[in-house]
Amino acid sequence: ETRIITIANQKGGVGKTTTAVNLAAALAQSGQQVLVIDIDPQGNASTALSIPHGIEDASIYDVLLDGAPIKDVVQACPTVDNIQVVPATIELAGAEIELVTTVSRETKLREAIHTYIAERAAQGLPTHYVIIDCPPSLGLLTINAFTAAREVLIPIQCEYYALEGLSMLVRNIELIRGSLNPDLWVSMILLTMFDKRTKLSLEVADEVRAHFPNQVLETTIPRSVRIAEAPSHGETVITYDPTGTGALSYLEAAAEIADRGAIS
Amino acid sequence: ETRIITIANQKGGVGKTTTAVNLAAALAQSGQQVLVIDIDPQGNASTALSIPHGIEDASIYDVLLDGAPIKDVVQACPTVDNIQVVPATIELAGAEIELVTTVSRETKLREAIHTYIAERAAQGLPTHYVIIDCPPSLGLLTINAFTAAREVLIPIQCEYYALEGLSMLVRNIELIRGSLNPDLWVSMILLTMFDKRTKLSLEVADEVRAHFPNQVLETTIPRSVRIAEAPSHGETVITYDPTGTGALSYLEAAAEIADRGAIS
Ligand SMILES: Nc1ncnc2c1ncn2[C@@H]1O[C@H](COP(=O)(O)OP(=O)(O)OP(=O)(O)O)[C@@H](O)[C@H]1O
Ligand SMILES: Nc1ncnc2c1ncn2[C@@H]1O[C@H](COP(=O)(O)OP(=O)(O)OP(=O)(O)O)[C@@H](O)[C@H]1O
Ligand SMILES: [Mg+2]
Ligand SMILES: [Mg+2]
Repeated sequence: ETRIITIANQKGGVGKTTTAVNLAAALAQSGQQVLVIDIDPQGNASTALSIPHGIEDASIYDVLLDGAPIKDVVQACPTVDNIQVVPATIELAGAEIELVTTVSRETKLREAIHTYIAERAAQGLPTHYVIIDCPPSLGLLTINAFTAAREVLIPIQCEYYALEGLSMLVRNIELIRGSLNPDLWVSMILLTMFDKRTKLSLEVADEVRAHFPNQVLETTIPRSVRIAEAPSHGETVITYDPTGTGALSYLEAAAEIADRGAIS
Repeated sequence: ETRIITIANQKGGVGKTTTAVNLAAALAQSGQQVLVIDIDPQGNASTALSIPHGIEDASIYDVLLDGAPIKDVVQACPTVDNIQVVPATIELAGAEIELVTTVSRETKLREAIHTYIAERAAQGLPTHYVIIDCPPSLGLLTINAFTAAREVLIPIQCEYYALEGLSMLVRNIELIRGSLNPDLWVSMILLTMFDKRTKLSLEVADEVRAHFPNQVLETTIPRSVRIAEAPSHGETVITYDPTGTGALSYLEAAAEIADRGAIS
């Protein structure tokens, strides 16, 4: 069964996009078929995967607001095999206000993903993972992603403010689970930009592991400038610096995620 | 005349909150009277300034949705003299959807700030600076902040994704300037988390200076773990580590901002 994973955290700059694109690349490199959906108007995931996403390009906006099927807007990633991408364009910035008054505004993405998976299956093509990159907010775009997914992966930057928003995020996920999507659960928490030399990183990591003992992945992602450089070359760190600590830690995280499976 | 400065950037984690609270503390330390308004539902600025902001506390939500005057919700900062704070609480998370259908939804904050400044002036109390910390989005909360302000200060993290969103941000500010607030302009850009050892930082800094030669402040903020540690003690770095590079760079930035003045 396809694993549909939403990468979410309303705190900004915690590594949502970095995690979405590098996990997708690591999984794809091991032969998994991956669909990446960029639902952040900034379009950072589209950039990192070298997908054109100008105002004239088809995008997730067409799926959410005009009912276009995913198969009409999806593009193959030029830098990594086995990855298909639905890009985000600047049009998406106005989508939340437009969605407020739309019928079934929260379930547009879920319906589109299920259609895509079913149509591929009918042609004998598997879809092993769907990975959704969210903007740093809990508005209707992220709610669409929560309604569409079965699992949430929360990246947490090992810094103080990261702890503050966590209870708000988990409460929101519970609310969605209680109303729009009973299958949804926080299956994984990934500690990012972990710097074992600083007391702050160690304290935050300990605190998160204490609160979520079953969800925090063993693998942590160290701070690495190669990870930050890769998007300026339109690449993931998996192809940009394949033997560096950044790539190795995301390959390790992907292996741990595959091993854990989706079972709650 | 009071300088009303909005700290905005829809890219997450670029140092908006860190800049808002540390600039406020640096200005207040030199005797300026500063009002800080936290309009981010995460409430990180309220935390850094040690302001209680539980669900039962009065907050910016009451000002925007119930028409409460700022004087009824403002609290004095316990760690730094000369700073008054309007905190954000978790209730604010639902405010954007609630504001969509409210009359004069974009100008609520502007009216409240002007009333506050006028009432203080009538009592002979100056308000030298109003600093507004925004969430990482361009929704109605940030639009309220753009409509209320005269100046925008854009913090830019010296990393690749930071460049992507800049043109979208500047275009949004132009739109507001053309409709809701003709006084609004991007007066300052501050380079944050600058690491002179990495090529990435230097390249991004050069690119931003080339595009915005007049707005980029001379002062840059280095990456410093003391800055990241301060909020876990409910302090700004100005009081937490007063002689470190973090505090010194924000004191220098505050002096540069005061010298430049508001004249465009
Ligand atoms: N492990 C890491 N080491 C070094 N830099 C990193 C790491 N992970 C992410 N970064 C950098 O930190 C910044 C923030 O990461 P990213 O943009 O992925 O976060 P995000 O949560 O998607 O942000 P937003 O909230 O704006 O969507 C980026 O410039 C990215 O390149
Ligand atoms: N110069 C710096 N050196 C080291 N760490 C910093 C620096 N500036 C900010 N930080 C840390 O980086 C993280 C992001 O900064 P901050 O929260 O201020 O950004 P933001 O733009 O307000 O984020 P959001 O988009 O979520 O509102 C925080 O953990 C903060 O402590
Ligand atoms: Mg992102
Ligand atoms: Mg902030």
